[in-house]
Amino acid sequence: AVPFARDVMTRNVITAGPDDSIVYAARLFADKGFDHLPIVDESSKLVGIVTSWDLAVAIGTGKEKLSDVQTKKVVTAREDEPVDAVARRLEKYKISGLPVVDSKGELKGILTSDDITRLLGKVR
Amino acid sequence: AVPFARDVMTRNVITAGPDDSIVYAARLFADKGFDHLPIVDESSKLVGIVTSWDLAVAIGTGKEKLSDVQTKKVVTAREDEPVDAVARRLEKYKISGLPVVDSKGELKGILTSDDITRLLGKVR
Ligand SMILES: C[S@@+](CC[C@H](N)C(=O)[O-])C[C@H]1O[C@@H](n2cnc3c(N)ncnc32)[C@H](O)[C@@H]1O
Ligand SMILES: C[S@@+](CC[C@H](N)C(=O)[O-])C[C@H]1O[C@@H](n2cnc3c(N)ncnc32)[C@H](O)[C@@H]1O
Repeated sequence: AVPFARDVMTRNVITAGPDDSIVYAARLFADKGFDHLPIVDESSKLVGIVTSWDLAVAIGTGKEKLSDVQTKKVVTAREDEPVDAVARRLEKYKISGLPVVDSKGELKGILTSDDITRLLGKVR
Repeated sequence: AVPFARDVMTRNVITAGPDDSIVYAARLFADKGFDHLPIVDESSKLVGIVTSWDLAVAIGTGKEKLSDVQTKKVVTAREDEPVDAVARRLEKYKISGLPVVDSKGELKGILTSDDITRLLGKVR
């Protein structure tokens, strides 16, 4: 029985705003040890995503805000999708994680390749 | 039948040296779109690893060389290990990828959570 996205995702997602600085995000990544930071506006609507890769490639470019580096067309999954379908979506877009949303588009969790790795580790 | 590390890894690993700059590595990550950069010395011996996370958290710290940010105790796998064992090792150390080495410790490939995700996507 293949688990659903809601069974594998991490809830309590840490987010940031588009006007936050790249340095602020770097401190967050350092403190929390994660790689994926969804970007939300003042009404908590998902407007972008920033990963450690986005921050890494910003080095030496003079960029300052998350709005300068974020990806705005966010690939997401629904809570009730089977995790193998999520895996194919990650591979299709060559990304390592995606926000999980409910039927209203509200942010419910985050699911990454590291979560999928944990699943495979349980196989025997 | 669970695949072995050698069946899932990417060969032709791109590496850098400890004296290379963080800015040089940032350009490599941007051009190649990867997250894991093994660090080797002049005799091609594996001496460290740098990921996009290491570069991201270096932002605003004034660090300049890869030797300033690399992790020196590198977690690796052998080519003939089953991939579920590799998955448990990634989870144990909370890392997203590891270099794959042969019995002499020579670098043969790199295996990441994204490769494991690709496997799960094939399950149905
Ligand atoms: C092509 S990926 C490769 C590097 C890395 N594995 C990653 O996912 O960031 C890099 C780009 O994908 C974007 N990205 C990551 N997750 C995303 C998602 N769920 N939706 C849209 N773009 C995403 C990042 O913002 C970054 O610009
Ligand atoms: C705890 S992980 C979490 C962030 C991210 N998923 C990653 O793997 O970089 C971050 C640290 O793990 C280190 N790391 C990543 N892969 C490693 C490996 N194969 N062996 C040793 N350290 C590794 C990185 O150098 C970085 O300092």
